[in-house]
Amino acid sequence: GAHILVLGNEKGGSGKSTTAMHLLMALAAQGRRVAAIDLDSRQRSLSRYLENRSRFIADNSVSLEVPVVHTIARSELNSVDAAKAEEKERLMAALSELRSLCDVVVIDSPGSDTNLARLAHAQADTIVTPLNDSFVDLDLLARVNSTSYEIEGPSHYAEMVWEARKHRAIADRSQIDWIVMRNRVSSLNARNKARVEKVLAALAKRVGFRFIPGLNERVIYRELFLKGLTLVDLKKTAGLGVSQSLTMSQVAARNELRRVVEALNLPPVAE
Amino acid sequence: GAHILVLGNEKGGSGKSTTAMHLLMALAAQGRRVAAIDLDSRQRSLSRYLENRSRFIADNSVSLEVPVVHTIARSELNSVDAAKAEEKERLMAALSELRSLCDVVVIDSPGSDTNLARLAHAQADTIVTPLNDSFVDLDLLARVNSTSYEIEGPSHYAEMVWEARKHRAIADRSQIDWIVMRNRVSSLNARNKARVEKVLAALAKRVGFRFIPGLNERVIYRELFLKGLTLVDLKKTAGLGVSQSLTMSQVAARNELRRVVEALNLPPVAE
Ligand SMILES: Nc1ncnc2c1ncn2[C@@H]1O[C@H](COP(=O)(O)OP(=O)(O)OP(=O)(O)O)[C@@H](O)[C@H]1O
Ligand SMILES: Nc1ncnc2c1ncn2[C@@H]1O[C@H](COP(=O)(O)OP(=O)(O)OP(=O)(O)O)[C@@H](O)[C@H]1O
Ligand SMILES: [Mg+2]
Ligand SMILES: [Mg+2]
Repeated sequence: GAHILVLGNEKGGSGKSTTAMHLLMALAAQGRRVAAIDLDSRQRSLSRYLENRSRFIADNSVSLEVPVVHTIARSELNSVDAAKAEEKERLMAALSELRSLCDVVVIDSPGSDTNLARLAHAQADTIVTPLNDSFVDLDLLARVNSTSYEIEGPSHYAEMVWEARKHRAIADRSQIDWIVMRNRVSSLNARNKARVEKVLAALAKRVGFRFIPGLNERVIYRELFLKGLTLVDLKKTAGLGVSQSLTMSQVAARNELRRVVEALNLPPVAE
Repeated sequence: GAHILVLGNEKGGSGKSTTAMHLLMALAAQGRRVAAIDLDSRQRSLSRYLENRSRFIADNSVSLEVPVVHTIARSELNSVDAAKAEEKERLMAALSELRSLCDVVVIDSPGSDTNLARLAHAQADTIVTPLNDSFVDLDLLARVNSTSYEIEGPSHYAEMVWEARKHRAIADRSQIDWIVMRNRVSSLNARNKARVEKVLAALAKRVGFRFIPGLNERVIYRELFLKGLTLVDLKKTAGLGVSQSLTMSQVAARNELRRVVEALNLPPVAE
C-alpha cells in the first residue's frame, strides 16, 4: 500500500502546510502517484493551496497535476468520545480509499494537539516535523537548561510521537521514521543557530529522530500560494504572469527541496 | 478597571506569544501594573517564558519584575457544552481577580479556534493580531484574488473578531480597537511585501482594523527565551552571561518595540 507521510508539529507556524505542499509536488514530479489528507478543516491551508492551483489551471488552460486532497471535517458531536470515534471513522475511510490508489499519501496536521493529529501520527510510516531555529519552538520537543543547554526532559510533542510509535509497535510491529527538519533558516544568527543545532543533535539520540538541514527562509516558498504553484512548476508556467526573476535563488531552492526529498529515504519510484 | 489586551490570530506561529511577552515587559517598564493570562494550557509558551524568567532571577539573585500569569486550564469534561461553561467560569474568575489589581492584562491566545480564545476576544479592549508577511497567513483574514489581488471576502479569523465585536456592542456598547501588526518582517522581498501591504490597506478599511509596521525578524526576539529575558531587560542584566554584542540591532529593536507600544494608544500611565 501507500507510504504514509505525516507533517506533524503541534507548534504553530513551523511550516507543516508549506512543507506538505512542496513535498507533494516534488514527489509527484518524480512520477509518484500522490494524494493529500488535510486534518485542519478550519484553516485548510493545504486544501486552499490546492484549490488555488485548480483555479489557476482552469483560468490559464495550462496542464499541471493537481493531487487529490481529502479534508477531514472535525466532528460537531456534543460528546467528546463520540466526536473522537466519528473523526477516526472519517480518517480511516479517507486512508483506505487513498492507500490503494497512491504511492505516497501526505497528511498535513493542524498546529495544535488534536484527536485527528494523534490518529494520523499512529498511521505514519514517516513523520516530518518542521522546526524554526528557535528555543520557543524547541520547547514543544524538550525542556532545555538555560545555562548548560542540556536537555532536562522531553516535552509534549516528543511524548505525542512516542505514544504514536507505541501504538504502531503494538498494532503491526512496524517502525515510524521520524525526521525533524529545520525550516525558515536564515543565513544570519550564527550563535543562536549553533546552540539550537547542538540541542537538536543531543535530542535526536535521546528521543529517536534524525534531523536534516531542511529549508531556508525564502519568499519563493510562500509567494506562489495564491496561484497554487510551487517552484517545482516554474518551468511549465513561464510567461503566465509568474515572475522568473528569482533564478539564482530558485536554483538554490530547488536543490534544497531536492535534498529534503532524498533525505526521506522513500522506496524507489515504481516503474 | 484594567485595559484588556488580547493577542489573537488563529493562524499558528504568527508571533502572539512573542509579542505578548515583549509588550508585557515594555508596558511594565513604563510603570504600568501588568499581568498575563495564558489561554494555551498545552503549549504555555508565555507561561514558560515567565517561568524561565523566575528561575533566572532566583539563580542569579537579580531583581527584575516578573508579572503574574494565570494559565487557564482547558476543561476535560466529556460534554462540549459543559466544558465550555467550565472554561468560561475559569477565565472570568482570572479576569475579575486581575482587573482590580492591574492597569493592563495581556491575554495570549492559542494558534487555533478555541472556546477560550473566542471568550477572551469578546472581553478585549484591544486586540493585537501579529501577521507574517505572507498570503498563507492572510488567508485566515480574507480570500484574495490571485490576479487582481482584490479582496473576495472575509475569512474565518476576521469573522471571529466581528463576532467578538458584536458581543461587546450588545453587552456594554463598547468598541474593540483591532490592530493588525506585521511580524517577522525581512528587509528583502520587496515585491511580496508591497503586495501584502496593498491587500492589508484595503482590508483594513473593509474589515475595520488599523495596521502598523510591527516587528522585524530579529533573533533578539527569541534568543533570550530560555533565560526569560527580553531586550527591555538588557541594561539590568549586563554581565550575567547575556551577550551585549548586538548593540546596533538592539537599538533598532528597542525603537521598533517602542513604536508598537505607542501605537496601542493606551490611556496615559497612572501616577
Ligand atoms: N521556508 C520558508 N520560507 C519562507 N516562508 C515560509 C517558509 N516556511 C513557512 N513559511 C511561511 O511561514 C508561515 C507558517 O508556515 P505554514 O503555514 O506552512 O506553517 P504550519 O506549521 O502549517 O502552520 P499551522 O500550525 O498554522 O498549520 C506561513 O506564512 C508560510 O508562508
Ligand atoms: N519578530 C520576530 N523575530 C524573530 N523571531 C520571531 C519573531 N516573532 C516570532 N518569532 C519566532 O517565531 C516563532 C513563532 O512565534 P510565537 O511562538 O510567538 O507565535 P505564536 O503565534 O504564539 O504561535 P502559536 O500559534 O503556536 O501560539 C517562534 O519560534 C518565535 O521565537
Ligand atoms: Mg498548517
Ligand atoms: Mg503562542
